[in-house]
Amino acid sequence: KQQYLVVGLGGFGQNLALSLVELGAEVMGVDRDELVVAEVADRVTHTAVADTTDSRVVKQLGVADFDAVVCAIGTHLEASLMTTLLLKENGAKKLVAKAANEMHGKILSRIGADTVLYPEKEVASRLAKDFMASKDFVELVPLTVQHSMFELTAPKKFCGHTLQELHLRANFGLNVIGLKRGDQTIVSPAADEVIRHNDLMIVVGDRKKAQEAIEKHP
Amino acid sequence: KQQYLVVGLGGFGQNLALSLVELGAEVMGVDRDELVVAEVADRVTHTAVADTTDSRVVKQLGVADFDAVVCAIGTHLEASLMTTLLLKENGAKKLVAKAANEMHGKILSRIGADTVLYPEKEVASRLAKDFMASKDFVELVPLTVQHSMFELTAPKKFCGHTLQELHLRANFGLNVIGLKRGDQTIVSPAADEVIRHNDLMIVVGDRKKAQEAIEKHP
Ligand SMILES: Nc1ncnc2c1ncn2[C@@H]1O[C@H](COP(=O)(O)OP(=O)(O)OP(=O)(O)O)[C@@H](O)[C@H]1O
Ligand SMILES: Nc1ncnc2c1ncn2[C@@H]1O[C@H](COP(=O)(O)OP(=O)(O)OP(=O)(O)O)[C@@H](O)[C@H]1O
Repeated sequence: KQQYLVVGLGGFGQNLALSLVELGAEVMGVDRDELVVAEVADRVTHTAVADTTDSRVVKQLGVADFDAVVCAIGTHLEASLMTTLLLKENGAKKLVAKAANEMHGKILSRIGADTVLYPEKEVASRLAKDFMASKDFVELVPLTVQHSMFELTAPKKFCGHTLQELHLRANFGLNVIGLKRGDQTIVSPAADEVIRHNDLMIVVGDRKKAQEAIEKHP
Repeated sequence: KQQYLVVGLGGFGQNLALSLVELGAEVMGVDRDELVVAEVADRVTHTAVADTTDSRVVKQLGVADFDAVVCAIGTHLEASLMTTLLLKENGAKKLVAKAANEMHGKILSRIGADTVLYPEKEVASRLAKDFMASKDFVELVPLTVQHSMFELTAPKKFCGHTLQELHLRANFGLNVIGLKRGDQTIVSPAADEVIRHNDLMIVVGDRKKAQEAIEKHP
C-alpha cells in the first residue's frame, strides 16, 4: 500500500491528504497547529502535531519510508525552507514542495525539492486560457509542438457529410477520434457517421491544419 | 479586444492578470494594498488602489463592460463576499470567484458567482492522482464514462510487432493516436510502425479494454 507524508495541513495540504486517502493510500499528516490537525485527524491514517523546523521532530518521522513526501507549508517561507531541507536530509525519496512565488520555488529546488508546485499560478493560467479560448477551437491536450488533441465546432460546410466524404485525414492530417453531440459522446466514430450542426469534433492533429479546416470551410 | 476585471492581486489574482495580458487581453487590476498594485502596475493595462467592499468604488469600475470579472480575494472572507455581491449587483456579465473552502464557495454561488474556483483543492487532487496512478496506465483526458485518452507503456508482447499486426482496434477497440519514444512523439503513427521496448502508446478507447490489453500481454 502506498504511503505519503504531508507536512502542513492548510487548504492545499488537507485536500491532498484527504484525496490520497480517498484513492486508497496511507497518509501521515503533520502540522504544528493542533486545531488544524484536529480538523482531519479522524479522516487521515496518522496525524501528529509537531514543528517540522525542529530536526529532532523530522528525524522521528521515518521520512525515508514514504513513497513521497510533500511540504505543503506555503506562506511561512522560513518554515517551508527549513522543513524541506530537513525532509531531504532525512532521506525523502520523492520530495514535492509548494511555493508561494517564483523566488521561493527556485530556492526550494536548490535545497532538494524534486518537484515544486505553484497551485495559484497553475489554476490562474488555466482560467486565463479558458477565458481567451476561441469558442470553435478548444485545445484539450498538447501532444507535440505542432500537434494536439482539440475540440472543433463542426464548420457549416462539414454538416450533412460523412467523415469519409470529408477526407479530413487526407486533406488536413486530422484524426477525428470522437464526436460530442448534445450530452452524448461517440468515441471512434464510423467512417459513415454524418456530421450534424453543432457537433463538437474531438480531433488529433496539427493545430494550424485544424485552424485551416475551420476557416476554409465556414 | 477582450477585457477583464480582476479584483484582488494576491498570488492568484496577479498570475491571472498577467496570464490574460500575455494572451492579448486588456486587464484592469484592483487591490486595496498599494504595494501589491505597484508590483504589477507596469505590466497590467489599468490598475487602481481601492477597497471593493465600498459600493461607490464598485459603481465606478464599469463592471458591466467587462467580458468577465474575477474576485480573487481568497482569505479575507468578508471582503470576498461583499465584493462578489457588489460586482454582481453592478452588472458583472460573468462572475468568477475564488473560494478558501467549501462553505465559502457555497455562499459565493448563492450570492451570484457563476463559477467558484478552489485552486488548492484542484491541484491537490491532481497531485494525488499523479502519485497513485499506475505507471503503465496513465489517464490523460476522460471522454465518456467508459472511454478516455491514455498513455500505455507498450506491453512486452507488443514489441517488435507493427500496429497493423496487433489488431488493437479489432481486438480491443483501441485507436493508437500517438507514440512517445524517448523525447519524440509520433502523431497518427502509420500501420507499419513497429512498437519498440519502452514506447509509450497514446491511445483512445475503453479503459477496461486497455487494462485487458496490458494484462493479457505481459
Ligand atoms: N514549522 C511548522 N511546522 C509544521 N507546520 C507548520 C509550520 N509552519 C507552518 N505550518 C503549517 O503549514 C500550514 C500551511 O501554511 P499556510 O496556511 O500559511 O499556507 P498557505 O500556502 O497559505 O496555505 P494553503 O494550503 O491554504 O494554500 C498551516 O496550517 C501551518 O500551521
Ligand atoms: N476590501 C478589499 N478590496 C480590495 N482588495 C482586497 C480587499 N480585501 C483584500 N483584498 C486583497 O485581496 C488580495 C488577495 O487576498 P489574499 O492574499 O488574502 O488571498 P489569498 O487567497 O491568500 O491569496 P492568493 O491569491 O495568494 O492565493 C490581497 O492582495 C488583498 O490586499
